[in-house]
Amino acid sequence: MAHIIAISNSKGGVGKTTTCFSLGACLAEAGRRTLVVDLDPEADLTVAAGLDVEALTWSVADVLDVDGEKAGGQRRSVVYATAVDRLYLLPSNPRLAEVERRLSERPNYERRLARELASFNSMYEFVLLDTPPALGGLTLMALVAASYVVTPVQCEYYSARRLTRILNVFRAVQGRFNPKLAIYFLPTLYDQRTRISRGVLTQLQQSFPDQVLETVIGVDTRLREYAATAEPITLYAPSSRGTEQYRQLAREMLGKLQGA
Amino acid sequence: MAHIIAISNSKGGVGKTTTCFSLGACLAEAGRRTLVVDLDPEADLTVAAGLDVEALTWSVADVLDVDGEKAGGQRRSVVYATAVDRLYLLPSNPRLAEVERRLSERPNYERRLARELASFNSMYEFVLLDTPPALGGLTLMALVAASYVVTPVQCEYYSARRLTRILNVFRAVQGRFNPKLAIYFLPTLYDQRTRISRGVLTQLQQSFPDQVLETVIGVDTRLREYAATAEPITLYAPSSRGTEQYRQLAREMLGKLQGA
Ligand SMILES: Nc1ncnc2c1ncn2[C@@H]1O[C@H](COP(=O)(O)OP(=O)(O)OP(=O)(O)O)[C@@H](O)[C@H]1O
Ligand SMILES: Nc1ncnc2c1ncn2[C@@H]1O[C@H](COP(=O)(O)OP(=O)(O)OP(=O)(O)O)[C@@H](O)[C@H]1O
Ligand SMILES: [Mg+2]
Ligand SMILES: [Mg+2]
Repeated sequence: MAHIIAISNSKGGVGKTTTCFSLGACLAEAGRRTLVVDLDPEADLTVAAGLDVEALTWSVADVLDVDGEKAGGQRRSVVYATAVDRLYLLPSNPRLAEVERRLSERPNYERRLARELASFNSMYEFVLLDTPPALGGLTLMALVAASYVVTPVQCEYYSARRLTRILNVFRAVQGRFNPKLAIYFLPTLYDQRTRISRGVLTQLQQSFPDQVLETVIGVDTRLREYAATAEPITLYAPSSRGTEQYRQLAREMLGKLQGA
Repeated sequence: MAHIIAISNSKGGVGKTTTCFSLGACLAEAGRRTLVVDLDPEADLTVAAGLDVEALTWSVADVLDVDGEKAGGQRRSVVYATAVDRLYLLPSNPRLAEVERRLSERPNYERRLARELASFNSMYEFVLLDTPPALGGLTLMALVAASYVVTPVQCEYYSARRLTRILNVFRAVQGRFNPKLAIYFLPTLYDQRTRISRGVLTQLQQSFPDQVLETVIGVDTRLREYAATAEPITLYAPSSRGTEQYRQLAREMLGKLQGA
């Protein structure tokens, strides 16, 4: 059974895709067979892995599509290798937005992703889910399918202010669909030179002691540049500060595994 | 007739809310009576202006709600003053997400915001629309109601890569709903110290010469700090580089007015 980790925050641009790809690469580097799933119709994770989004025949849209029952046999062929050993990708494409619209009108759609991932579970030790900056149907399906949710929180005002509301939404998902969901907050884009960054980090650690992870991801230009290279940070800049911090995150998450 | 400017980019965290509030404040400072409208259910613009989102009785959700016909007389009371003379706010609250879901199932909902803004048009010279990081119903209504759309583009890889797709969506809106929509790209979070920032800016100017504005908004810590103060950047840090750049943007947009 794979450990499923959703990466979710309705705030945009806080490092969700960067965290999904970097953490996935570090888990693969540590010998764990890992699948990263792109649940954002804008497909940044698919782009980060170097695939041509417009050229994809199959994507996660087909796996989730209710009328996709006919695609059964094709499922195995939606998973792509990446530049990293033991790291695989289930890509997205813009069709996913229309599939989400159709799916969310059907009763009990929330468990659809969890059901579909079951056929991938036996092949991977970790499945990481990248989500769009919204609390819509795709994010809800990810929260229902996951055992853990990691919320990257940029050390800035808007991101921090939303956390109480986000925590309430996660608690509602725990209550209604998925009692085992463990909730973690990951401070990202931390810039020790600015007062606001230091202030927000301290506030996070005081207000959410049970959720905030020990690992803090600092601002690192390498974590901007990797996106254009089709490689994750572990290959693009293996000894950068950003890579070391994501390796630390991988170790911290390995330490928290339920029934590891 | 007010000039309506939508601020839209499906990429998250690129400075949409910051641009809407800062540009609004600079237009008000230049003597133009301006309304900023928060079309994001996460309500960051409402927070930036210092309002308590949970305590609001009326918001833009009531203005747009199809069953909101009964709220007619209350319309005037949804507009709040801000810390700046001549700058007013039509706030959001989380109920907007549910209103968007209901509205987008009705035929011809796309023109709903344009119709509702007509009753505000005579009172303001400018109406600026802040939108969520998505290409959903709220953003579509904003693009149909607006005469101009300004897309903040962070000088980073994912943001730049999406522009061709975003331009196609805007062109489709022009063709189907709003032929007068003028499209502009605003480089934001520009950091002249990094190679990737300089590279993306040059690429933007070469690939989209007709859309890219002359104004470039650089990285400025003051444009992070303002969010916690209930003031726009023009009051919080009136002589900062960020404020000067947004004043330049206001002048550039005033120069482009259709039939000014
Ligand atoms: N620690 C970091 N240091 C510097 N840059 C970073 C860091 N983490 C992410 N970035 C950069 O910040 C930008 C936003 O990150 P990313 O796209 O991963 O966020 P996101 O939350 O997935 O955005 P969206 O809400 O649009 O999906 C990207 O250009 C990314 O390369
Ligand atoms: N030029 C700038 N320099 C430094 N910080 C900035 C600048 N512009 C915006 N910011 C900060 O970057 C963060 C993201 O900006 P903002 O929230 O305005 O983006 P957005 O596109 O509205 O995000 P979302 O997609 O979540 O709605 C905020 O903390 C904001 O204060
Ligand atoms: Mg992303
Ligand atoms: Mg915003």
